[in-house]
Amino acid sequence: NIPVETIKRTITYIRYLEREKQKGVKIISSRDITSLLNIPPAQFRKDLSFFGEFGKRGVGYNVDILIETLKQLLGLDRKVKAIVVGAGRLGTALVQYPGFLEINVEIIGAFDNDSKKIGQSIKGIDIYDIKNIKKFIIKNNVKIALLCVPSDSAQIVANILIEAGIKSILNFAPVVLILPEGINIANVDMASEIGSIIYRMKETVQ
Amino acid sequence: NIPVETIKRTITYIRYLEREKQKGVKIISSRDITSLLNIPPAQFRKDLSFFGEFGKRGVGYNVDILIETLKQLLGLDRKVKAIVVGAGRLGTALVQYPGFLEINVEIIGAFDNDSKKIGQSIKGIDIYDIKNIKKFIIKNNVKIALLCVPSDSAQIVANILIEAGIKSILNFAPVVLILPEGINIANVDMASEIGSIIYRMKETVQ
Ligand SMILES: NC(=O)c1ccc[n+]([C@@H]2O[C@H](COP(=O)([O-])OP(=O)(O)OC[C@H]3O[C@@H](n4cnc5c(N)ncnc54)[C@H](O)[C@@H]3O)[C@@H](O)[C@H]2O)c1
Ligand SMILES: NC(=O)c1ccc[n+]([C@@H]2O[C@H](COP(=O)([O-])OP(=O)(O)OC[C@H]3O[C@@H](n4cnc5c(N)ncnc54)[C@H](O)[C@@H]3O)[C@@H](O)[C@H]2O)c1
Repeated sequence: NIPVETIKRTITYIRYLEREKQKGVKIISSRDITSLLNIPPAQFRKDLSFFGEFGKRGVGYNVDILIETLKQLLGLDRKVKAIVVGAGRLGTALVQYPGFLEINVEIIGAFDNDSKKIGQSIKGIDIYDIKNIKKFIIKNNVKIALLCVPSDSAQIVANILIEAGIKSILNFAPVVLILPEGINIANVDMASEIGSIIYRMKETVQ
Repeated sequence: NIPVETIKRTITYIRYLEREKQKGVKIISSRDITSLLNIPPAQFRKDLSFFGEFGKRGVGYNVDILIETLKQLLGLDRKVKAIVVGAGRLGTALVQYPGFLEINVEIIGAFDNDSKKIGQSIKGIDIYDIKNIKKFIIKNNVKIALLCVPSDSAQIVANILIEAGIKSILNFAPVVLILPEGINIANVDMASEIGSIIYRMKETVQ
């Protein structure tokens, strides 16, 4: 299988290639890509090798073909439906973020348990009552949930999502979720990102 | 030096230990910690070994001492000042996030170039004109910037921050920033987090 770090870098490659495509670039060399993305050329070739043989040495890569093939191999060529659970500060920002559509992830609804929020809408995306989440997930074949509820309700809500058939969770609450086998989880922990910077800052000062 | 993954896990340990401390727990075993955090005990002991000798086998760890020592070793025992640059959807959510104070990071101001936003305030944090950012960074000894501007202005704004004396950037714009040596950077790329989930989802279905 392909390492997670390679997957993440490949998404950066796709995003970069799409920007070049918009500028009308048809063929691109690995030197162009790696110098702009500040990645060693050997790393780029190694990452691509997980996906098969591309481009000819000396000729470069066809931008359209490379984008299409990488998207297909990563499963980003088909639209995936997602929901945001917890329509608070972070959830409200995420619902409006155009960056998810770039990888074919469409946020089609938000859920909350606060009666003041239920029935509102954020830029056209309705906020529903979490009581009706199971019906919504099944009816709309939702695969991914972005979990933006407070830490103390994250595990309970995660259990509701799994029971409703969600297969993948992007968790923003700074807690470790205990999930059954087969559920894909990715955690975004901003405090620990900052913590790792602070440690490096401390080390450089010493 | 200590690997980044160990740093991030250690912040999870500190956060968990602080919750236990609030419940009045004085002594804790590595088995308690690892079962709740879903981490193999050997991983926990290996991570701690980077920081020195703790606790006695069979007796467990003193919660207060462990928290204090780990925070000190990571440099999280002293308050660090931070700013948010780009007071848009994401920046507005981050300014209000209490999770940064947990690791002694205090957001003391937000910056923007939109005249409609400058002069406003978000829950008591003022939005300043980015033109005045250098004076503010120097006067308040700001060390960290959370970069929440659109992709096409991220590099320009990062250059301004470095020139103003910022040593560390938490970058939310989905671009690769080219920075001089000695600048600590951490990137939060939510689209690539979701992309890695989608790939795993695709693999499990096959
Ligand atoms: N605000 C940020 O910038 C930020 C940054 C990093 C992480 N986080 C994390 O993201 C999560 C959300 O943070 P926030 O700042 O948006 O908080 P918030 O309080 O603004 O929003 C939380 C929302 O979840 C809803 N909610 C609570 N319990 C629920 C339940 N059982 N079912 C459905 N909805 C429920 C609340 O009604 C509220 O609308 C937290 O875990 C926080 O630690 C936030
Ligand atoms: N909204 C989200 O949930 C989300 C999620 C992931 C990543 N991001 C990324 O975070 C960044 C911000 O996203 P957003 O949704 O908050 O966008 P936004 O458009 O709501 O906010 C951007 C803010 O930056 C300001 N700005 C633009 N150029 C500037 C400059 N040169 N100097 C100072 N301020 C400037 C704008 O005036 C605006 O207030 C983007 O790069 C986006 O890709 C956003």
